[in-house]
Order: sequence, then C-alpha cells, then structure tokens
Amino acid sequence: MGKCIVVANQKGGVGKTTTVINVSHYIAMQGYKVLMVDIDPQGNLGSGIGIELSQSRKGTYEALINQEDPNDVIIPTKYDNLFILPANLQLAGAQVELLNLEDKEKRLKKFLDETKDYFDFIFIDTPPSLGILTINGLAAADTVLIPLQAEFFALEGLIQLLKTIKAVQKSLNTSLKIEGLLLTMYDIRTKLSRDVAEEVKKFFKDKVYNTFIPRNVRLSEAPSYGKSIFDYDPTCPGAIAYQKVSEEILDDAKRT
Amino acid sequence: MGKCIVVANQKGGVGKTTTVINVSHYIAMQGYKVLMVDIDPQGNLGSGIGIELSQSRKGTYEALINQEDPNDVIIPTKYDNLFILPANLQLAGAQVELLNLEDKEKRLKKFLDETKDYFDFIFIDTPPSLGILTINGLAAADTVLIPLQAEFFALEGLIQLLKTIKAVQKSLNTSLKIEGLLLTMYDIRTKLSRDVAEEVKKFFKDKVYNTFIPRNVRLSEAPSYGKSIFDYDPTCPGAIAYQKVSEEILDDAKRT
Ligand SMILES: Nc1ncnc2c1ncn2[C@@H]1O[C@H](COP(=O)(O)OP(=O)(O)OP(=O)(O)O)[C@@H](O)[C@H]1O
Ligand SMILES: Nc1ncnc2c1ncn2[C@@H]1O[C@H](COP(=O)(O)OP(=O)(O)OP(=O)(O)O)[C@@H](O)[C@H]1O
Ligand SMILES: [Mg+2]
Ligand SMILES: [Mg+2]
Repeated sequence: MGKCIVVANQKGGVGKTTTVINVSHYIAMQGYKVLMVDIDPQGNLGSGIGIELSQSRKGTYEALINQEDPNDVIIPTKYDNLFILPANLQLAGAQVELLNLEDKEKRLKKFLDETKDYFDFIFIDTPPSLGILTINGLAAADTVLIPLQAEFFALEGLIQLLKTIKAVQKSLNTSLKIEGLLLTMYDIRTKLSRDVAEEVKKFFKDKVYNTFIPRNVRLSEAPSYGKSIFDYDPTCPGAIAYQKVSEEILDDAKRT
Repeated sequence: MGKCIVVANQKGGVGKTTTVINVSHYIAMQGYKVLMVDIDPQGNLGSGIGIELSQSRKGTYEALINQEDPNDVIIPTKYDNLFILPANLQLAGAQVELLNLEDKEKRLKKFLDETKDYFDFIFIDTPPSLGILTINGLAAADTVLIPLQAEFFALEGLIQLLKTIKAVQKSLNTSLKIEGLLLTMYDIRTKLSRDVAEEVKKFFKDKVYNTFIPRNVRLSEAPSYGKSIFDYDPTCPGAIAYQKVSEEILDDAKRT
C-alpha cells in the first residue's frame, strides 16, 4: 500500500504524538510494516516508546540535510513491524539550514520515496508550528490526519491549518487529501467538549471520525514507561478508542 | 517596578497562554498597570480575551520588524489596567524576516524598553518552540516563568528549555533569572501528577510554586467567552489557584 499519513496541528499538546504512537503500533500489530517519522525537534515520538533523544545517533536531521541512506537512519523499535526515523538534537538547527537549500520543502518526500516499497504505512509526527518542518511533512504525505483537542484554542487554530493545507495542495502536493479529523482529549463530562465537537462536525461532517479519543490518564502514563497504550493497558478506554480509530484508518486505506 | 516576566515552555499546550491571561488580569485587578505581549503567531492570548487574530491591525509584527511607536500598537483590553500588544497574522512571517536583521534577538527588548516607565508588569506569552520569537522573549525579560504540565513529555522538555535559558543568560541577557516553575493541569486523582511534581521539586526545590493549577474545565471554557477566569467564574478551583500564584508573584516582585 505505501500510504503516507502526516499527523498535523500547529496547536500545542493536542495529541499528535500520542496518536502517531498508538495508531502506528496498532496497525503494526495487524502485520503491516509501519514507519513512524519524527520531524519534531522535541523528539517525543521516540522517547514515548523508550528511544531517548540523542545527539550521537543519526536521525531525521541527516535524512533531511544529507539525504542519508534510509538503511543508515531508520531503526526498529521494540515492537514487531514498527520502525522509526527518530529526531535528534541537531534537528532544531535544520529549521534554519533548510531555508538555504533549493528544494527545501521536499527533502522529506525525497527521503521517504525511497522507502515506500518496504513500508505499508508511514506516519509523520510534526511539531506545533506551520514552519518548514511541518511543510516537509505535508509535502511528503498522501493524506493529513488532524487531531483536534475538544477545546476553544484548538478550534481557533483549525482555520489557519486548513489555509496552510490549501497552500501546500496548490504549490507542493496537489494530491494531498484530508485523512480525517480526530477529536482528542474529549471529556465526556463537559459541555465544552460537546460544543466543540458539534461545531467541527457542522463544517466537516463526513471527515470527522466517529470515534473520539477520551481524556484517559493511562494515555499520558504509557510514554513514561516507554510503551504504547496497547502494551501498557490494552483494555482501558484510551486503548479501545485508538483501536477503533486505527481500524477506521485501515478501512479507508483498503478502499482507496 | 517595571518587571518583565516571559512565560515560556517549548512543549505545546502546557498552559502558557492560560497563565498569562489569568495572572495578568489578577495583577491588573489589584491596580497595577499590566501589559500582555503576544509573541505567538497563533494569537491565542488576544482571542482568549475577545480580541480576534487580525491581518489589518498592527501588532507584535510591526513592533519587532518596524520598531513601531508603542502608542501605535499597544491597545487596551476590556479590563481596567490591562493592555495588550496583540499578535497578528503577519507575525508568522517574522520568524524568517528576523533572521536577516542585525540585532534579531533583541528587537522585542528594544521595543519594550520604551514602555517600562508606564507598566508595572509585562507578561510575554511565547509559542511552543525555542526559535527566534521565544529567544526575543527570553532576551527582553527580567525573569522566566515556566508552566509545567504534570505529565511525562512536558518533564522531558524541561532539560532543553533550561539549556536554552542558560545560553541566553551567557550571551544575550546576563541578568535573566528563573521566576518559578508552575505545575499546571495537575490532576489530583492521578499518581502521574504526583510523580512528576516530586521529580520537579527534587531538582528545583524552592523554585516550584507551592500553588499548583488543577485541571479545571472552567479554565478551558473561559477563553471561548473571551473572558479571564476571574470574570468567568471567580470562585472555581482554577480561579482560586491562579489568584494564589499571582499573589506569590506579587510578593516576589515586592521583595526584589
Ligand atoms: N486522550 C488523552 N488523555 C489524557 N492525556 C493525553 C491524551 N492524549 C495525549 N495525552 C497527554 O497530553 C499531553 C499532550 O499530548 P501530546 O504530546 O501527544 O500532544 P502533541 O500534540 O504531540 O504536543 P506537541 O504540540 O507539544 O507536539 C501529553 O502529556 C500526553 O501524554
Ligand atoms: N488548568 C487547566 N485545566 C483545564 N484546561 C486547561 C488548564 N489550563 C489550560 N487549559 C486548556 O488547555 C489547553 C492548552 O492550554 P494553553 O493554550 O494555555 O497552553 P499553551 O502552552 O499556551 O499552548 P501552546 O503551546 O499551543 O501555546 C487550552 O485549551 C486551555 O484552555
Ligand atoms: Mg508532539
Ligand atoms: Mg499558547
């Protein structure tokens, strides 16, 4: 299949990394070869599954700046079928260095195109910004999955994100589509969550996943043990929800 | 007093904006003249008190790039004594434009120095990154207040933030001090919150505020009405906590 999905939202802390870790692992557990790409200098994607942010290990920086051989930078994780292109400390510098390169928005696409015969799915985790790193993610992907925290500031940021996606569709990636909008950190006790959900569904009816990810402390505990939720607590509400979303994503991938 | 406090943490969604709005308003309610500075292109600071992110209004972009007269960009808010230098849509472009300017890290400092006779307190809200905008905030401030979500990823990011603060202290702002670490979104039901709090207190004993901000949905509802928590629900746990923290900040300011 070789489907590449970028998980993006410039609002901070909406569950991008948590979504990439858990959806990727679930899909890997079904037997698919999955690559997770960390294009966020914070390096939470790796540390969330026990791979420390490092200065000495090659990673996304080398992939972008040196166009490194994928075999020299992609590493396996502790989970079968699940691989990662980890961030490293140098990646923070890439944001400036990239601006001087000719094909600056397409460096990640160039790198990932060499891996698409091997991986069934590629998930790209992005930083909370609409800068050159996120643009590389949007330019490289087939679709963009938007995690949306069911709160006011996150809803506000959606407009800016959609403008950016449109701009990328026009000039860098005409085939980029929206994979879906995923409501995250949904608090079933609050009216605010419901109001935000209704607002989003008004504009994006069939694009919003039926499943929403509830606020569930197990999801924030799991990374402190370097585990996905399916390893840490496979029966908790967060795991059930991420399983359902992953199955929706698999169904969508099979249909296209 | 003219004390300038930058609120910074490159981890997304840890409560930077929520802290600036509520601490600023509380201090303004005590009769002090307070300026809030939005150096985050997302513009949540303004929108959280009902000032829409605009393309036509002058704001932080003009202050940084054109060194605009403060009288032409700072605006009053609906609350007495509380003023704002709002972000605008152009600010996203500033991140690149600034890199070409000579004194690129000190543009905000230059602008704010002209206002320090008028304001008793200046609070700077920063984006979730350690880029040139946040650096401007760190270079302009007397102290840095670090909101710290009581969860794993946020704790990880602290190390990188402290390195950046050290670097700024060395080369750009030798008098920069840490105002304090504020635990936010603390969930009193979870062991995770307690574990993170203990970890932080081990390293920063006297720097961690006694008050922590509990997870309280009223704090996330207030901005959707364009209100501070003291306007929206002054007796809820979130308001009580922000009141106590603001009083700690006032005490610290009086002692120095
Ligand atoms: N459904 C959930 N319930 C409870 N906690 C969650 C949930 N999803 C994520 N978290 C926690 O919330 C915090 C923010 O999530 P996460 O880091 O995945 O967001 P992000 O969008 O990747 O943030 P950033 O913008 O900084 O990259 C983390 O501490 C995470 O463990
Ligand atoms: N103590 C709290 N309890 C409940 N919700 C909160 C609390 N503090 C902040 N929030 C909500 O959590 C979300 C993130 O908070 P906020 O936007 O202030 O963080 P931030 O650090 O400024 O994020 P960013 O990195 O994107 O600028 C917002 O929707 C906000 O309304
Ligand atoms: Mg993340
Ligand atoms: Mg903010």
